[in-house]
Amino acid sequence: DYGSAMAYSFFHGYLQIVLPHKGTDQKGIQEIIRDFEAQQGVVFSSHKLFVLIPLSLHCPATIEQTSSIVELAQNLPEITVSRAGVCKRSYKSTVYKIRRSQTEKEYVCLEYATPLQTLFDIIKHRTEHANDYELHKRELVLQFYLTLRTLLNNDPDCKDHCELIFFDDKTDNGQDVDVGEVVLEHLNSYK
Amino acid sequence: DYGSAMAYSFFHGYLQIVLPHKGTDQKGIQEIIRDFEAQQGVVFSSHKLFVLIPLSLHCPATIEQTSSIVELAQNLPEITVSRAGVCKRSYKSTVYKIRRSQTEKEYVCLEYATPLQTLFDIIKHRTEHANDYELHKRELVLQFYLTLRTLLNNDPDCKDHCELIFFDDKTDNGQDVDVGEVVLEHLNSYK
Ligand SMILES: Nc1nc(=O)c2ncn([C@@H]3O[C@@H]4COP(=O)(O)O[C@H]5[C@@H](O)[C@H](n6cnc7c(N)ncnc76)O[C@@H]5COP(=O)(O)O[C@@H]3[C@@H]4O)c2[nH]1
Repeated sequence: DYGSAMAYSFFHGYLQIVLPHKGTDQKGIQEIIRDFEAQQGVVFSSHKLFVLIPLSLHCPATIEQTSSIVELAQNLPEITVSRAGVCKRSYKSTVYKIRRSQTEKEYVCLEYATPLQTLFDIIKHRTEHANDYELHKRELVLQFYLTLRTLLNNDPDCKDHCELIFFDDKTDNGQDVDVGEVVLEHLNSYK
Repeated sequence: DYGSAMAYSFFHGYLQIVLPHKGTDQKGIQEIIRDFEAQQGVVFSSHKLFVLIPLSLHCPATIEQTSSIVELAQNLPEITVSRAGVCKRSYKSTVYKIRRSQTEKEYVCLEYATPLQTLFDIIKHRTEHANDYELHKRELVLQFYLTLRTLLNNDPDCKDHCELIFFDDKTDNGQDVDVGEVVLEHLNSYK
């Protein structure tokens, strides 16, 4: 089914590439975040990649649009990997700042699970399978989340470097929740 | 099924982003190739992105390893698109040179269909679904190819900018075919 196919694709085609400490001159996400802390003089509550999984599939291009307390900080340095004929393909993540209070800011490496945006685009274009996907949207997201969580937990080189944030991004009356507040709640377990 | 899911993902999450001429300052693949021709003083037989779809799913990291007549030329300039929380995500393709004869070289923008590499990794890691995928490998690749071809043909902004090369990459006695020779045959229709 589409949900677990996307989870496999995201895991093998992305998380397994960017997360692990490899013991080569290519860095894993934890080292890249630690270098960033040292160079920028900032402190992260967690050195993990946080992946947002919104129930509605809606993944805005950048996260500051989704919250009154989120600001773009900057991109982390890229890693490059030759893969399937593309020479030195670039992989980089984005750091956001979340304003916890007037004085306190949280730095976090954060992004949406891109396959969900792709699913959103498929449904929007109303192609042949789009109607099936539309009807089963919620099951697909749930299947994506559960499969991805299992794949991560079964991989010792990845599981401690990534946190999945599965959340309902709409309130009961269809309003958007503040994504910054959702992430802060998850960061609280690291304080 | 996995094959068409991957085709939808590859089409909506990649080809629809990199192929079309957008009429904005972000270039489509044809303009990027034409700029490259002008700057490097070379001529391409075709300004399309060529996508290799090998029946065995085997997608080596770079293509010069697969052929005695293929050389890496260089990467095309990247395009950057903010997508699903990743700020200015980088998309770039690779140009290869294929030696047609002592004196004649073909320049071509070429890569493997990345989702097939993911399928290969799934099977290799022997995860829960891996056995089903192994048994149905050939049907999956065929379904991927047929679905992708339909999606491309139905999109006027994409169909003239991409050519799919679906091929059996093993000979009858299990040897690897020369991928350069396979691509040259496809380029012949542009001469
Ligand atoms: N050749 C090639 N060059 C690219 O730049 C590229 N970008 C995507 N794809 C392929 O298109 C399809 C849709 O991509 P999507 O972004 O939804 O999923 C992607 C995305 O969620 C994640 N991912 C991969 N690379 C990155 C990246 N650089 N930044 C963030 N996420 C990434 O992991 C999934 C699987 O990636 P690939 O297994 O490389 O193949 C993808 C996929 O089959 C590409 N294929």
